Amino acid sequence: MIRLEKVERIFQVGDQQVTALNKVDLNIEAGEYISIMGPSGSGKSTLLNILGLLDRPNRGQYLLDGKDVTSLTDDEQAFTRQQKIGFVFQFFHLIPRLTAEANIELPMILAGIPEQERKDRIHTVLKAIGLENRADHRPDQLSGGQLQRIAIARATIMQPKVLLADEPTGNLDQHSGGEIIQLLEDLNSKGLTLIIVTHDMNIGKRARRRIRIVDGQISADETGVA
Amino acid sequence: MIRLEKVERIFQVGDQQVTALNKVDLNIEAGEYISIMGPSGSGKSTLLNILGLLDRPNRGQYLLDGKDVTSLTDDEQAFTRQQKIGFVFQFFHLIPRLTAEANIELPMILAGIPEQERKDRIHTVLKAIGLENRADHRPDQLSGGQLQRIAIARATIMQPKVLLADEPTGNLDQHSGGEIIQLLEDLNSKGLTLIIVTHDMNIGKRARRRIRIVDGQISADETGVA
Ligand SMILES: Nc1ncnc2c1ncn2[C@@H]1O[C@H](COP(=O)(O)OP(=O)(O)OP(=O)(O)O)[C@@H](O)[C@H]1O
Ligand SMILES: Nc1ncnc2c1ncn2[C@@H]1O[C@H](COP(=O)(O)OP(=O)(O)OP(=O)(O)O)[C@@H](O)[C@H]1O
Ligand SMILES: [Mg+2]
Ligand SMILES: [Mg+2]
Repeated sequence: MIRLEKVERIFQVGDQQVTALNKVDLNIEAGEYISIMGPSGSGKSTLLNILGLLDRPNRGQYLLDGKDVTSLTDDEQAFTRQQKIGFVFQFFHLIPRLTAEANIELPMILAGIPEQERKDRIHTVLKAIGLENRADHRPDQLSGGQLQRIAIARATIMQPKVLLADEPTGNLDQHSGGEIIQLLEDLNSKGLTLIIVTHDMNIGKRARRRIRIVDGQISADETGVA
Repeated sequence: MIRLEKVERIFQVGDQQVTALNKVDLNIEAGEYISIMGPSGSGKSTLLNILGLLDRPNRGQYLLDGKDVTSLTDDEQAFTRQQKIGFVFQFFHLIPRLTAEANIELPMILAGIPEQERKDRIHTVLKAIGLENRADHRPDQLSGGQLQRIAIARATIMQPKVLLADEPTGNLDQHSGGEIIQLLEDLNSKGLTLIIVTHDMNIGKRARRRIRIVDGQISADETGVA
């Protein structure tokens, strides 16, 4: 389903070059549950951004469902993203002027989902994340962990094929974090391909496949009981 | 040193009222090492913002070194903050147009520290947080955990009397997180009053005094060996 071949991502800062990803090969089948862990600055967010079609490699290839997406135009990438990929950003990227409810609703409006269906889905997900009484709050009126949960709701509301979650519990206490992981694992059990970047060992080890990244390279890739 | 008496903070959203802090009493002595833990949305950031003079209570009093700071003007609060308080924000609030180095330098420029002294201190702290080769990167060119470390460097560079850190390791792997806590505990051993909000049990239990907040109230306040 997802195939990266010799993917490289190099950033230029002044006359300094940073190799964020260094000839990465990676195959991911539909329905997998993968955790990605590694030191701060090792390339995890960069990898997720490339998988999520938010960034392009400098070299190498990315085949999504057998199709080379590295050569798509920006518009074509955006369309593929909207159709197939849900993304929870490390720092959420919610829209400041919209309420929690409107932020969650946005992907459904873009996809042409009728209003009653939208209202029902929002109501269900707000309940699932414990934020029914924060529906009208704007991002600057929400706590860090509440923002994180809204971002997760927005990323999952369109039932994407693939969910890429960049540190989805970094601002959550043990209890809320556990509920979120439960929610994501339920979606995975229904067929969602789930890829979670995390710094939390307790979360990382729950995945059926555990990838470790160090200095822009995959240093470990283990499947099965930890 | 810090004394909160019956502090209340109430937010209004449309016709909904949120009591973020509910008659909080809290005494903190100079040099203490305190962790604050509690569920997402329980009032931790709100409490820290009030302690850091970034917000005011609706009711109650805040005495800092015996002086009632609740009644200071905004300018007086800003001056007191610059003099005494270092703050690591939950989402960093670095200046997007400045490099990592310039972000760290800013408090020293505002305080009139001479250039050579500034350069020396920046060099030392960048080394301490492992980011000497990221000095010229801007915030959008840094990873989440790198941003977090820059925010911590900025908050500590003026050697404040009190450091308020809102989830300072939420985006850091085990190793970098441990180094940061080490750094903060070293400063505490030299007299810094250290207050850390965290969701990480392993970090919270290291503090000599452990406070728990639930629904805007202090539900536990323990000192000594856990
Ligand atoms: N736009 C950019 N320009 C220059 N360098 C960048 C850019 N984005 C990332 N980097 C660098 O690339 C490296 C990888 O960054 P990335 O954000 O992928 O790390 P990460 O593994 O997600 O780290 P963290 O755990 O701290 O979030 C870092 O060293 C970072 O400084
Ligand atoms: N400006 C605001 N307007 C309205 N409500 C607010 C505002 N700021 C915070 N709140 C609400 O007050 C409560 C406490 O928020 P606070 O940010 O202090 O929580 P927290 O303990 O830091 O949570 P987290 O662990 O998720 O960061 C939350 O329920 C939040 O929705
Ligand atoms: Mg990252
Ligand atoms: Mg908070």
